Amino acid sequence: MTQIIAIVNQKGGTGKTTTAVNLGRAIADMGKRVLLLDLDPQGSLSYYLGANSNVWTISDVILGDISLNNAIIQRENLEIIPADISLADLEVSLAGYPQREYIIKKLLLQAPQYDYILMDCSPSLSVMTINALTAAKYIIIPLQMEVLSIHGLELMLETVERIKKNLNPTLEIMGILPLMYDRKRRITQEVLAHIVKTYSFLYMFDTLIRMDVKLVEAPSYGKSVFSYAPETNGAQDYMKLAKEVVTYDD
Amino acid sequence: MTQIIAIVNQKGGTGKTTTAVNLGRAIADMGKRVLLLDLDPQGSLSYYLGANSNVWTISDVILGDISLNNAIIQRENLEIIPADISLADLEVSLAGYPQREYIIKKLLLQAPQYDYILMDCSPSLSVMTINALTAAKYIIIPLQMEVLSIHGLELMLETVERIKKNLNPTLEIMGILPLMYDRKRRITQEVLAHIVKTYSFLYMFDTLIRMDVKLVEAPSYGKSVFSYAPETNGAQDYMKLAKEVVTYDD
Ligand SMILES: Nc1ncnc2c1ncn2[C@@H]1O[C@H](COP(=O)(O)OP(=O)(O)OP(=O)(O)O)[C@@H](O)[C@H]1O
Ligand SMILES: Nc1ncnc2c1ncn2[C@@H]1O[C@H](COP(=O)(O)OP(=O)(O)OP(=O)(O)O)[C@@H](O)[C@H]1O
Ligand SMILES: [Mg+2]
Ligand SMILES: [Mg+2]
Repeated sequence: MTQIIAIVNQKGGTGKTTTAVNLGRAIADMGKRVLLLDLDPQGSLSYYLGANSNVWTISDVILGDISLNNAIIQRENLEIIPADISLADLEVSLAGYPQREYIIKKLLLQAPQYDYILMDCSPSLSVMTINALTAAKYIIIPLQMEVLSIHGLELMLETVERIKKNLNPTLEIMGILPLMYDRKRRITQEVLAHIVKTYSFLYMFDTLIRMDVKLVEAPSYGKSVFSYAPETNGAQDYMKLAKEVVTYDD
Repeated sequence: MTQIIAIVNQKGGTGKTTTAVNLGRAIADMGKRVLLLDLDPQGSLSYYLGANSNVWTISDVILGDISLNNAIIQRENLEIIPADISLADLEVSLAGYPQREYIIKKLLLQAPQYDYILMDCSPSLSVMTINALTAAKYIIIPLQMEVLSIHGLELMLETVERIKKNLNPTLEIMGILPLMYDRKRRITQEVLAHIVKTYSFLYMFDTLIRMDVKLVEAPSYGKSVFSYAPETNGAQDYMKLAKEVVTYDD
């Protein structure tokens, strides 16, 4: 049974792409077969893994120019379907198209060979983000413990409620993932306490992804932190997270 | 002559909103009259300044329910026109509307009393972001010196070229603004050097906005760093930036 997970946060720069790559790789290292799907027209995930030129992209798959399985490429012990800026125009042309929210859900039925499919989303409520939330069984919300992130979380939860009501009743938030966690900062502790108290009905992962410069450096080598700096906090944290994800029981 | 400045970066979480508030306040402290315009449907700027409930928003102005000048509210020695999530639906309904890119440009003609108008944009190439780029004389691009920011800059520059060609020939990049700058990190120096070399034709502000936790804490009091912690690096850096902006000569 393929576990389909959307990595979402409408707030920008909260570590969605960094999580897609490193969590994906950690799950693959446990022997699972993992597909990463870039659904951000800015193609940050594709850029990270050096998969953004001379490749078929998710736009081509959606347009029917190539099948989903033939668009998959190998990077970093992972399989990935890239995205590029053509996805932006495609999203515009899909406005008003009936059933446009189900495009990705239907396409992913062609890939039952995967244990996990992780979808990296853009920081907006775009057609592709709505597709990801409609196709997903679970969502992971990476979140910085900072004041301006709180409003983003409120908006994200309202979005999830709407999607559950109108498009995907079985959608579930697997967890909030505190990211770029710096326990020495007082503001980090205050925001964390506020979120735990205000959203006590939501699950927060036990794993906190700590600030780690190795996670920032790894993309310049096109590698996950596991290939680049496997002994660091970043690698430990994402492996710990992967264990939580793989053993997650509704 | 009102200087209209868009604060843009399609990459998320690069300090756009933080810059809009603190640069705006620094310019106002020099005796200039400053208007902040929130053009992000997520309303982060409005949330920051406690201007996101029971207020008229830019949506109401666009729909003609209230005039631009009557929607302006006072916060933190600044004047602001807030935004809220209704802007998202409005953007969708504007798709295909002729001249939709000029809506903000035309509205801002009603506010010649301002010396500076700063527009805070969302991390996407939305209808409102295109409006900001069409209305602006100058743009400031806040940028983290990290690997994944580089691709965002490439995309941003392509966007600017397209807007100059089709919608706003006099649009000018006032400068790239290095942000959350941490000079101890080797990756920061590498990315900075790469950008200076690759984009030598672009102006980079002399001011680098350093990492400062006071900039992170200030929003929980609804204050700029000038009201909250005026003796810190964050305040010094934004005042230094304000001097560069105000003396900027094409
Ligand atoms: N745990 C971490 N420690 C330190 N830096 C990190 C960490 N996670 C991510 N970063 C850095 O923070 C920046 C933002 O991360 P990333 O691009 O993954 O976020 P995002 O949510 O995908 O952004 P966007 O909203 O633009 O898609 C990147 O430069 C990344 O290298
Ligand atoms: N110089 C700085 N030092 C430390 N933290 C900073 C600095 N500037 C901004 N931040 C923090 O980084 C986070 C992102 O900043 P901000 O929300 O202003 O970026 P943004 O580009 O407006 O994001 P979005 O793309 O979501 O609109 C915030 O939590 C903010 O407090
Ligand atoms: Mg991303
Ligand atoms: Mg913002």
